Amino acid sequence: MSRIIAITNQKGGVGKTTTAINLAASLASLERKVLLIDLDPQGNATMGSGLDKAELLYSTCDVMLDQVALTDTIISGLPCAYDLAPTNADLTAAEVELTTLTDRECRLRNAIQNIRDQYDYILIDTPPSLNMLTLNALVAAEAVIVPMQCEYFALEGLSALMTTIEGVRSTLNPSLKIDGLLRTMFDGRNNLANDVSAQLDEHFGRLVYRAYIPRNVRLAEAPSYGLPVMHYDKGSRGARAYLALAQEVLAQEFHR
Amino acid sequence: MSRIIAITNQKGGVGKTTTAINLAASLASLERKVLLIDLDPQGNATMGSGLDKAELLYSTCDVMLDQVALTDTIISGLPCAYDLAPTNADLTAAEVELTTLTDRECRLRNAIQNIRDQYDYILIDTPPSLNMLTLNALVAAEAVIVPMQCEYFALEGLSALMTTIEGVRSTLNPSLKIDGLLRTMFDGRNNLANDVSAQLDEHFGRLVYRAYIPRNVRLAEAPSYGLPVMHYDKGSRGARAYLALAQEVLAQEFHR
Ligand SMILES: Nc1ncnc2c1ncn2[C@@H]1O[C@H](COP(=O)(O)OP(=O)(O)OP(=O)(O)O)[C@@H](O)[C@H]1O
Ligand SMILES: Nc1ncnc2c1ncn2[C@@H]1O[C@H](COP(=O)(O)OP(=O)(O)OP(=O)(O)O)[C@@H](O)[C@H]1O
Ligand SMILES: [Mg+2]
Ligand SMILES: [Mg+2]
Repeated sequence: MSRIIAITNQKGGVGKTTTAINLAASLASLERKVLLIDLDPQGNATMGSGLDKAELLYSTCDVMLDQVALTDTIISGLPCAYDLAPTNADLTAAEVELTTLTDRECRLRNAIQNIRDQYDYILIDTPPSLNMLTLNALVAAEAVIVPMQCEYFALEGLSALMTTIEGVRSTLNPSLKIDGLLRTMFDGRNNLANDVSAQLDEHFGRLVYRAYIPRNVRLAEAPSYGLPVMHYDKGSRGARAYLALAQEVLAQEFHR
Repeated sequence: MSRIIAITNQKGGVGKTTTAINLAASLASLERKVLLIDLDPQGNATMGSGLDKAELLYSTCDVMLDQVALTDTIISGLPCAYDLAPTNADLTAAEVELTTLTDRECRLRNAIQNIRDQYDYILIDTPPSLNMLTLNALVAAEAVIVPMQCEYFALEGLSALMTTIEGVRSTLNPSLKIDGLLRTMFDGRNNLANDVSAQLDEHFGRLVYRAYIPRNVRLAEAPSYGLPVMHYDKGSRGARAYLALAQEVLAQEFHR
């Protein structure tokens, strides 16, 4: 039975896509069957997985507008070793159109039903917004991973995110829970990062993953080669950190 | 006659808000009368300017839905020395509602008309998306500043942004032009940043500002005190870099 996890934070640039790509690759390397769904019109998870978003036959846009089944969009056999449901900027149009439809928040959840048995993990990369696309991911998911840059604006935005998650849990998706908060681009030499990290521990306790992702330029270089960092530079601090995260996510399978 | 400048890039976390706040403060310190309009539901420009977004009487949401005039939302006399039209998460609701209205792209432009003579510069901070709010900013503005982190995903997203700007110029706002691309969080020691920077120079030439903003932790610390960096640490590299940008923006007044 697969676990469906949304990777969400409306604050921009906190490492959502980097986490989606590298957690997917790390779980795949630990013998899990993984699908990554790109639900951000920027298509960064698509490009970062080695696929050209300009050449797609179908994308998650077509799925959200009920034109094709999710399985028709899935690409497998990529070097990154996980399956991918890619997307591109067409998805922006779907977002506007979705607001007019009746079951608009449940489109992705319905689309995933038919294929969920084929995977151990389904990860969903979301855009930097609390919009209809992110809402679809929160309704479809059973758990949320919140990448969290340890800086002021990201910390300040957490309460809005928590309120939104609580709102979805109390209406459309009672089984939704937070799997964890992940410290990203973490630089322990800097007071601000340590201060914010201490505040996270104080407010969220065990919900904060022990694993954290250090700032590591290899993570920023890898997507330009269309590869997860473990296939670009396996020994790098970034690759090792995401592997540690994957092991922590697996260990929680039985607890959360 | 005031210049209206949108600070826009749909890529998340590239320094839009940091540029909006610190360029506004730098221009104000050079004796210009400046208004900063926060058009991002995250309300980061509001909090970073020292105002509590939870305590607003009116916000830009009310302006977009035609409930109050822009002048009714403007707060002056803040320590940051520029005027602010603040916002909060209510603006998310306005975004959805706007899509149903007739003159939806021109709301902000119409709202600015009555007050533009009171300012030399009107800066607009936008959300990480090419949505109706960003569209309103591009229709209202005469120029766009594009903060640009020198990394792969930000570079890859530029063509979608340029296409959108061109689309607005050929339909709703023929006078819209790019004032410049601003390298942000720049770390010259890292090959990726230098590679991307070289590509910017090659493709965009003089459109890339000579001034660039180095990665400087003071810029990330200042917003937690509700201050632009020049009022938090005047001698920091971040404060000096934004002052240099302000001088370059002023020098372009007569050229672009
Ligand atoms: N730990 C890290 N160390 C160094 N660079 C990183 C790290 N994590 C992410 N990056 C880089 O930082 C930038 C932002 O990360 P990313 O695009 O994954 O964030 P995001 O939250 O998905 O952004 P958006 O809000 O636009 O979707 C990217 O250029 C990425 O390559
Ligand atoms: N030059 C810099 N040096 C160090 N930190 C910076 C710099 N510029 C911005 N930051 C920090 O990086 C983070 C992202 O910047 P900022 O929030 O301004 O980007 P943004 O493009 O407005 O993000 P969003 O897409 O969420 O609106 C913030 O925590 C900010 O404090
Ligand atoms: Mg992303
Ligand atoms: Mg911002």
